[in-house]
Order: sequence, then structure tokens, then C-alpha cells
Amino acid sequence: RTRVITVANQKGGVGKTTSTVNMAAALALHGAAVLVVDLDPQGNASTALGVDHRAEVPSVYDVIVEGRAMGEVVQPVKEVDGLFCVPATIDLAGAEIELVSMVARESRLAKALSTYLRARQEAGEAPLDYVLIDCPPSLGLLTVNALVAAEEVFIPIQCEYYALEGLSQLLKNIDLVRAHLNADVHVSTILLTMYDARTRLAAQVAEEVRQHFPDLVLPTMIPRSVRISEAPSYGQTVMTYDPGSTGALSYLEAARELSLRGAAT
Amino acid sequence: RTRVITVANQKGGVGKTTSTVNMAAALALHGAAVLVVDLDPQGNASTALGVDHRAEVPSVYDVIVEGRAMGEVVQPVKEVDGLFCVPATIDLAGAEIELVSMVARESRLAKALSTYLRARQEAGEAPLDYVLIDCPPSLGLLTVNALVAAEEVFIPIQCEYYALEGLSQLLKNIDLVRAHLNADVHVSTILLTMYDARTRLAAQVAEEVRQHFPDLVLPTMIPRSVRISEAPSYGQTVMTYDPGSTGALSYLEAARELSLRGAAT
Ligand SMILES: Nc1ncnc2c1ncn2[C@@H]1O[C@H](COP(=O)(O)OP(=O)(O)OP(=O)(O)O)[C@@H](O)[C@H]1O
Ligand SMILES: Nc1ncnc2c1ncn2[C@@H]1O[C@H](COP(=O)(O)OP(=O)(O)OP(=O)(O)O)[C@@H](O)[C@H]1O
Ligand SMILES: [Mg+2]
Ligand SMILES: [Mg+2]
Repeated sequence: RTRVITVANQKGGVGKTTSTVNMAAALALHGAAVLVVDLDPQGNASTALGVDHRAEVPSVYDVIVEGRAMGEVVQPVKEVDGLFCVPATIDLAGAEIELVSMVARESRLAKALSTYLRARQEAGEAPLDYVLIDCPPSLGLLTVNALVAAEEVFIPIQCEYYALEGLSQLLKNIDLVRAHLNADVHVSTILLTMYDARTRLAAQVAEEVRQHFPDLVLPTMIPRSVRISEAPSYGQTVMTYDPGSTGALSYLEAARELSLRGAAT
Repeated sequence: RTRVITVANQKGGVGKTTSTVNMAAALALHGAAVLVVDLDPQGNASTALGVDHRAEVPSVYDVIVEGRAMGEVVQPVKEVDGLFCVPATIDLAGAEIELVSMVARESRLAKALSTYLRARQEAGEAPLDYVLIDCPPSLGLLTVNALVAAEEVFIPIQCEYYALEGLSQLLKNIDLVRAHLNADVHVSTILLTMYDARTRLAAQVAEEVRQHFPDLVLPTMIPRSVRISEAPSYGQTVMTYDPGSTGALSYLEAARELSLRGAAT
């Protein structure tokens, strides 16, 4: 069974992309077959994975707007065996407006992904263990497509004051998608990111999130660490850029907790 | 003459809200009359200014979607004389979809603002010196409304690797708005934010941005500082929360540089 997980939070800069690529790499390094779908027009996940995403490269835009088969745009990630990526290119920026008037506008990614997973099966390929979808910082049609395509929602929360401000809106939108578009989608995981042990604020926010969502928050928190933010400039995840760093070890631990939880939640 | 400045960058978490509220407070503390328009459905700017923005409070949603007069929703900011705010409430989250099919969907904020400024003049009130518009992390209709309403664009850039990745897209969109909707809009200012002097990465990104945009980047950089991120939890800007901190002093300096540049750029 393939676990399809959408990484979402409309608050910007909370570690969606960083968590997507590092969790994906950590899972793949442990033998899992993992696909990252980059649904952010900025293409940060594609950059972090070292995957080519210049304008003419086949991308997720071709899949959801033009109807191209996903299998034709998947690229392997050089640094990590078992890790693949559907890149985002700049034309994705226009997708939200283009999707508004299209048929089945909310479920085009879901359909493309289920077709791809079935085609892999019929071709006798090993099934993917995880699909992680990186979302832009908004609740528009791209994020809705991701919520319709997934069963699980993974929410990174930065240990900063504004963290809780948009959360109720995100949860409301997930409820709307579950009521009208995808009965299976549910929040399975919350990850606390950029935890700075030197500040009282981080501890206060972490405490508050754990009180609100005791069963969803992973025990491991990701510390604020320069090595994590340096890795993308080398086209790598921190897992291969600096495997012994606190950042890499905490993502390894968080990935283990995610895999142990299973889809059962 | 009122300078209308849109604070925009679709990259999330780069310091748009933090720069908007702290620059606004710094300008007001020096005697300027300043209005902040919160155009982000999360309402972080309203929170940081300590302005009530619960669901039933009259807000920018009523102005741009319902056509309500802006003068009816402006609130004074208690902590700082001369500083006002048009708050954002949760119903702004639905505005982008609602705007798509409305008449003059791109210029509703521009029209509401120019009507408000003229009404203030006719009532014999002192003119506003600055209007700062805080945008959400996307290039949708809310940000387009802000770009149509403004003459200047102020771009905060975080000193992190992904900083330059989305910039060309933002500049392209500004060019489109200038070509079709607002001939006056131009990028007047770039501010480097969350500069961490301990990392090589921050210096590299700052250097690269200065090389690309030598005339636009303010000399002052905003350091990463815990006091800046703590201030919103007290419903204050750092200017009043901790006026002697490096964060407050650097925003004071940046505001001085912005006012000296004038609208001439
Ligand atoms: N644990 C960490 N320690 C230090 N820096 C981090 C950490 N996690 C993320 N970062 C940095 O913080 C910035 C924001 O992270 P990231 O881009 O992953 O967030 P995001 O939620 O994907 O942003 P967006 O909303 O724009 O999509 C990036 O520059 C990233 O390198
Ligand atoms: N100079 C700084 N030092 C430390 N923390 C900062 C600094 N500037 C901003 N922050 C913190 O970083 C986070 C992101 O900043 P902010 O919310 O202002 O960015 P934004 O661009 O408005 O985000 P969004 O894209 O969600 O609108 C906030 O928690 C804020 O308190
Ligand atoms: Mg991202
Ligand atoms: Mg903001």
C-alpha cells in the first residue's frame, strides 16, 4: 500500500519544502521507494533534490493542466537511490487561474497519480511506499488538488508566534475537502520545526501545539540548524549533505516515527 | 503626497509582515501619518499591531468585496500615535475565488483607497504620508490588487538560499501589472531580512542580491533577532516592545533610508 501524504500549511516559510525533501530522503535511505511531487510554482523542492526544472522540462504542470501521464515526467534523484521527483516549473504559476474553469479541476492530480500507481503495478514494478506532495503557501486550487490526492496531511509548524494563527483555517479547509471531495483525507502528523532551544517563545509554542494536538505531534522536533538551510545550495538534502548533523539526525528520527505510525491513524 | 507601498514576495516567511508593521511603526514614531492595509487572510499584521480582527469586525474584505468605504473600517493602533490599520479577517480567505468573477476585480482596492484619500482631503484631515500594504505569500488576485493600488513595491528578501528562486517570477508579474493595469508601479526598495552574521550562506545571498539590484537594496540589513519574533505575542511591534534592541534599531534605520529615498526612485 502506497501512503500518499500532502505537506501543507498556508503560513509561509514554516518548513514545508525542507520537511518534504528531508523526510523523503530519510525514508528512501532506509529502503523505501519514495516519490516527491513538487506543487509549488517556485520549485524549491525540485531545487533541493537537484532535479532539473528549467522551463522546458516536462513537469507537474503538464500532468495537471495538459493531462500528460505522470510516468513521463518523473525523474530520479541522483543523490539518493529509491527517491524520485515530479518537478515543478515556472509555468505552474499560471495553473491556479487556468484550473478555475477546467472540468474536474480539484481532482486532476488525484486522477493522474492513481493512474500512475496503477500503471506501475500493471508493468510489474515494485509499488511506491510513499508519495509526498509539497504545497505552496496558500489554500488555492493547487493545495486543494493535493488534499484530494492524498489520504494523509502532514503539517509542519514553525515554533514561532504566528504558527497557530492560520491553523484553524487550514483545518477547516481540510474538513471541507473531506466532506465534498475526498472522504479519506485526514491530518495524520504534525511536525514542530525550527525549534530554537535558546528562546522561551519556541518552548511556549511547542507546548501549546502539543496541548492542542497531543496525538498528532511527532515526539521529535527539528532544531533550527544552519546545515539544513545550506543543503539546498548544493542541490542536496541535509541527509546527504551532512549526515551527522543534528538536522539530519532529527529528520531521520522523525521519518522513523512517521513510518512506525503507519497509515493506521 | 501619500506614498502607497506594497510589501510583496510570494516566497513564504521572508519577513513581509514583520517589515510592514515595524517600518510603519518606525515611520509613525518619527511623526509620519501611516496606514497599514492587511491583505493576508491570516491577519498577521493585524495581530502584530494589536488590532481586533475577529470574524465580525469590519475589515478589508468588506471594502474590496462588498464595496464598503475604507474610512468605516480603519482602526487606530493603540501603541503608536499616527499609525492606523485596515484589518484582515478570516473571510478574506474566500476573497480570491469571489473576486475572479467580479467587475474590475484587479482594481477594487485601488479604487477604495483613492476614494478614502480624497474623502480625508475633502474633510480637511491631514494627508497620510504612507500607506503600506502587507501581501499574502502568493501572486493571486489579492497581491494583484495591492500592485494596482500602489506606486512602489517593497520586496523583503530573506538571506537564505531559496531567496532568489522566485524573484524573477515576482518581477515578471510586476511588469505585467505595469503594462496592463497600473503604469506607475515599480520596485523601489529591497530589504535584506533575517541576516545571520554567523553563517556564510547569509553573506553569500546578501552579496548576490546587492550585485543584482545595486540601486534598490537598502544599506541597512535586518539581523535575525528573537526580540523581533517575540513582539507579536504581545500585540506590539518591536519598536515599542523593545526599542533599544538591534531589531528595533535596524528597522528605525531602514525606515529612515526609505523616507530619504522618497518616491523619486
Ligand atoms: N530546521 C531549520 N533550520 C534552519 N533553517 C531552516 C530549517 N527548516 C527550514 N529552514 C530554512 O527556512 C526557510 C523556509 O523553509 P522552507 O522553504 O522549507 O519553508 P516552506 O514552508 O516550504 O516555505 P514556502 O511557504 O515559501 O513554501 C528556508 O530558507 C529553509 O532553508
Ligand atoms: N529579523 C527577524 N529575526 C527573527 N525572526 C524574524 C525576523 N523577521 C521575521 N521573523 C519571524 O519569522 C517568521 C516569518 O516572518 P513573517 O511572518 O513576517 O514573514 P512573511 O513573509 O510575512 O510570512 P508569510 O509569507 O506567511 O506572510 C515570523 O515568525 C517572524 O516573527
Ligand atoms: Mg516551500
Ligand atoms: Mg505575512
